[in-house]
Amino acid sequence: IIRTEKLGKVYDNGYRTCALAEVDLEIEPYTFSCIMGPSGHGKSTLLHLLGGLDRPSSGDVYINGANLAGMTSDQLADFRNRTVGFVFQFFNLIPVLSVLENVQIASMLAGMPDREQKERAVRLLESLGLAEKAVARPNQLSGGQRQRVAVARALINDPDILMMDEPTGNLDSTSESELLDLICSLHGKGKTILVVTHSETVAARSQRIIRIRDGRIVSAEI
Amino acid sequence: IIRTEKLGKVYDNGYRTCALAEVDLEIEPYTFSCIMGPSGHGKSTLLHLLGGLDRPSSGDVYINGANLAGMTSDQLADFRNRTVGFVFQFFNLIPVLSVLENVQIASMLAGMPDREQKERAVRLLESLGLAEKAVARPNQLSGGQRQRVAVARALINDPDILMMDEPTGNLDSTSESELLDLICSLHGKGKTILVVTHSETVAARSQRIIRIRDGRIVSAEI
Ligand SMILES: Nc1ncnc2c1ncn2[C@@H]1O[C@H](COP(=O)(O)OP(=O)(O)OP(=O)(O)O)[C@@H](O)[C@H]1O
Ligand SMILES: Nc1ncnc2c1ncn2[C@@H]1O[C@H](COP(=O)(O)OP(=O)(O)OP(=O)(O)O)[C@@H](O)[C@H]1O
Ligand SMILES: [Mg+2]
Ligand SMILES: [Mg+2]
Repeated sequence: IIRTEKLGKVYDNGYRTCALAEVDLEIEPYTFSCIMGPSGHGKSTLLHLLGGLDRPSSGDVYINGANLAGMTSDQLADFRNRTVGFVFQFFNLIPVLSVLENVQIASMLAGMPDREQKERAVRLLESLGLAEKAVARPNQLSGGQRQRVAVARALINDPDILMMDEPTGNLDSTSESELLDLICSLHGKGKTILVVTHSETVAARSQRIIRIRDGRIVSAEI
Repeated sequence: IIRTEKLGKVYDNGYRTCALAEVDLEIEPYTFSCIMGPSGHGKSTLLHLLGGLDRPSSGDVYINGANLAGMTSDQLADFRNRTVGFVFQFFNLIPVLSVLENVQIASMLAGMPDREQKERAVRLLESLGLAEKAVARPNQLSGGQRQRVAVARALINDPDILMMDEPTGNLDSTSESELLDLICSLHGKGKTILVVTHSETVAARSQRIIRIRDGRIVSAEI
C-alpha cells in the first residue's frame, strides 16, 4: 500500500544535510509497523515524505500504486486530509483555535457536514480523556494533553492510513497504554499503521520494526 | 534546599483549573529526585513554580531559606539564570538564533565573558553530540536534537540546581542513556537535580520518586 523507490532527502540551508538516502521500503496494507532509530537519523523526515507533507530530493513515493509526485494539488490535498491521518512529533496545533476546533478543522477540510464534525470530535476527545478541555486553547494544556489532541485530529476523518510521529513521547505509562490500546483496536478495524517511536512498549505491540540509521534502513524485523 | 508550604496553583482563563493544591515538599541538597505522575496532573506546573518561572496562587516556595515571593526582580532573575538550570518540556528555543547562540544567550544573561561563553557552549554541544549543528536554526533540527540543545542551555552557567521537564521524551534509548550518564555525573559533582519524567529508565537512576496525582503529592518513595 505504501512503497518507496530509492527515496532520498537532502536539506540545503547554506550547508547540506543528507537526511535520507536510497530508502526502498514496502508497507503491506493492514499492517502495524514501527520505525525506530537514533535521534536525528531521518525518521521524521521519512514519515513526512510518506505522508506527502514534503517532497523528496530523489526517488519516489507510491501510495496504492500512485506516485505522489504525479498527483494534482487537489489529489494530494485529498490524500493528506482523508487517506492519511498524521500525528506530528510536535503536534502542530493551531494556537488561536480551541481544542475542539483544532480537531474539527481536519474534518472541515475533508468536507464533513458541520454537525457530524462536532459529534465525532467530541466523541474522540472523550475517548482520549479530554472532554473537559474542549474549549481550552492549546497553550492551556499540558504536554501530554496536547499530544492527545493531535491524535484526535488525525483520527477524525477515519483515515485508512495512520502515520504517527512519536505519539507517546509525553505520556505516562498508563496514558501510553491506553493510547496503544486505541491504536491496536484501529489496527483491528483494518487500518494501516506506521508509528515512529522510541518506546519499546509501542514497538512490542507492532508487527514489524523498521530500523533507520544515518538516513538508511538497516533492518526490517517482524 | 528547596521547600514548599501549602503550594497551590489555579489557572483562571474564564474557567477555573486547579492544577496544584496544598503541596508540601522538601528537597534535600545534592539529591537526585524524579517527579512522576499521569499526564495533566500538575508536574510541569510544580516545576515552573519551583524554578520561579511562575507565581503560586497560594502558598510559598523557599530556596535556600529565601521566599521567592519576597525577592526583588533582580534577585529572581539571578536565581533563574544562575542558580537554576531549567529544561522546558517543549524546549523554548529562540527560532531566530542559531543553536550556538541559543546556548550562549543563557550565559550572556548571567554575565559570563564573551569568549568563555563560546568555549563553554561549544564544549557542551560536543558532549551532547551536536557539534556539527552549531550554526543550524532550531527548526532545522530533529526533535531529539532540539531537546539536547535545551539541555546544553540549562547547563552552561554550571548551576547548583537542575530542573528538567521530561528531558528524554524525544530520545532513543541510547541517547537517553547517554544523557542520563551526564545527569548522574553532574549529580556526582554536587548538583541538586529534579527531573519530571515518564521514563522508568530515568526514575531507576534517581534517589527518590515524588508521585503527583490530581495536583497533590501522593507519595515520595526513596
Ligand atoms: N528543515 C531542515 N533543514 C536542515 N536539516 C534538517 C531539517 N529537518 C531535519 N534536518 C536534519 O535532518 C536529519 C534528520 O532529521 P529527522 O527530524 O528526520 O530525525 P529523527 O530521526 O526524526 O530524530 P528524532 O528522533 O530526534 O526526532 C537531522 O540531522 C536534522 O538535523
Ligand atoms: N496556562 C494554563 N491555563 C489553564 N490551564 C492550564 C494552563 N497550564 C496548564 N493547565 C492545566 O493544568 C493542569 C496541569 O498541567 P501540567 O502541565 O502541570 O501537567 P503535567 O503533569 O505536566 O502533564 P504532562 O505529563 O502531560 O506534561 C492540566 O489540566 C492543564 O490543562
Ligand atoms: Mg523526529
Ligand atoms: Mg508537563
